[in-house]
Amino acid sequence: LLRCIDIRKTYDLGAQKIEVLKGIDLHIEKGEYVAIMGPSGSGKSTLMNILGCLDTPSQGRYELDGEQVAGMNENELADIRNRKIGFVFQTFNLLARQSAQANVELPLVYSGVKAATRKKRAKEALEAVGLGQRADHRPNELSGGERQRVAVARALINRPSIILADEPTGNLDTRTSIEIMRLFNNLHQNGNTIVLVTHEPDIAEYAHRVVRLRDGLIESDAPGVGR
Amino acid sequence: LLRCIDIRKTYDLGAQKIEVLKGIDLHIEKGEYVAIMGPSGSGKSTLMNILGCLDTPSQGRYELDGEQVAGMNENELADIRNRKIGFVFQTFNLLARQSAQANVELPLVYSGVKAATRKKRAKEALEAVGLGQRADHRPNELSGGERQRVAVARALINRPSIILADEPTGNLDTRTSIEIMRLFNNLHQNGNTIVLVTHEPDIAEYAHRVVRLRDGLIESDAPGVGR
Ligand SMILES: Nc1ncnc2c1ncn2[C@@H]1O[C@H](COP(=O)(O)OP(=O)(O)OP(=O)(O)O)[C@@H](O)[C@H]1O
Ligand SMILES: Nc1ncnc2c1ncn2[C@@H]1O[C@H](COP(=O)(O)OP(=O)(O)OP(=O)(O)O)[C@@H](O)[C@H]1O
Ligand SMILES: [Mg+2]
Ligand SMILES: [Mg+2]
Repeated sequence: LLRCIDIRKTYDLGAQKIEVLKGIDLHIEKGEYVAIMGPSGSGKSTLMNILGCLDTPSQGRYELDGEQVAGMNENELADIRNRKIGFVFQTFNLLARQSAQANVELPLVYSGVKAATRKKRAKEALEAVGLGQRADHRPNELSGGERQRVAVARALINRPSIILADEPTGNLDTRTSIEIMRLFNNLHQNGNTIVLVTHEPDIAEYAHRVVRLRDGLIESDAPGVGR
Repeated sequence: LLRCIDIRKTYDLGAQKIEVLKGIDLHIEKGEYVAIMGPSGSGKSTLMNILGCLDTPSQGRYELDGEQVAGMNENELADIRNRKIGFVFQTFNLLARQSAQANVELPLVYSGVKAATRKKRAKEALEAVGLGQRADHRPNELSGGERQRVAVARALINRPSIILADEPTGNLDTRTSIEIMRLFNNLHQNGNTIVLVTHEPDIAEYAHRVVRLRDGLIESDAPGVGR
């Protein structure tokens, strides 16, 4: 389903070239639940952005569902990003001037879902992450962990079959984290594919496979606990 | 040193009043190392902002070093925020168009430190958090954990005697977190006061006292492990 072939990513910062990904070969089948771990700066978010069609590699090929992503046009990419993939960003990326409700409805607006249905589904998604009482708050009227949960709700609202979550519990206490991980477990049991970046071993234990990055390369790729 | 007397914080969101802090009594002595824990939305960041003179309570009194903060003028507050207190924000709050180096130098600019000295001290602060090689990157050219470490370096650069850190390791892997906690331990051993919000029990173990919030009230206040 997700196929990285010798993926490299290099940034040119004037004087120096920074090699962030140095040749990643990674195959993820439909229905897998993979945790990506590794030190700060090892390239996890960079890899996630490529998997989510939000960034392109400097070299190598990325295939999604058998198709070369490099060959896709803007419409095809937009369609993938909106309907096939749900992305939880490490920095949430919420719209600052919109309420939690409006932020969560946004993917449904793009999908052409009518207003009454959007409202209802977004309300349910917020309740599923414990934010039913915060629907009308804007991001600066929410705690760090609440913003994170709005980002999770928004990523899941279109019922995407591929969920890419970059540190989705980084700002959450243990009990709230467990509720979010339970959501992901349900999605996984429904046949969806989950790729989760985390630096917390307890969170990685929910995955069935753990890929470890170090300095832009895969250091290990082994079965996980899968709890 | 830090004295909260029946601190309350309420937000008016049009139709509803939201009581975030419902009467906090908290005394922190000079040289203490306190962890603040509690569920997402329980009021930890709100309390930290009041402790750091970045926000005012709706009711109750906050005294810093024996003085009522409510009675201070803008100069006195600016002086406290710049020289007495180092604040690591949950959302980092870096200047987007400045390099990591420039961001870390900023408190020294306010303190009137001359350029050559600023450059040298900021470089050392970045090396202390493992970012010597990233000094000239701007925030959007840094990973999540790297931005977090720039925020830590900036908070410590003026050698403040009170460090308020709101989830300083939320985006860091275990080994990098340990390096940051070692920095805080050194500061504590030098007689400084540390208040650290975290939702990770492993991180809270470095503190000598753990205060738990729940729904805007202190649920427990007990000795910590202090490792
Ligand atoms: N400007 C505001 N208007 C209304 N409500 C607010 C505002 N700012 C914060 N809140 C609410 O206050 C509560 C406490 O927020 P706070 O940021 O202190 O929580 P926290 O304990 O730091 O949570 P987290 O662990 O998620 O960071 C939250 O439920 C939030 O929705
Ligand atoms: N636009 C850019 N220009 C230059 N370097 C960049 C840029 N974006 C990221 N980097 C560098 O790429 C490296 C990897 O970044 P990435 O965000 O993928 O790390 P990460 O593994 O997600 O780290 P973290 O756990 O801290 O979130 C970092 O060292 C960062 O400084
Ligand atoms: Mg990252
Ligand atoms: Mg907070």
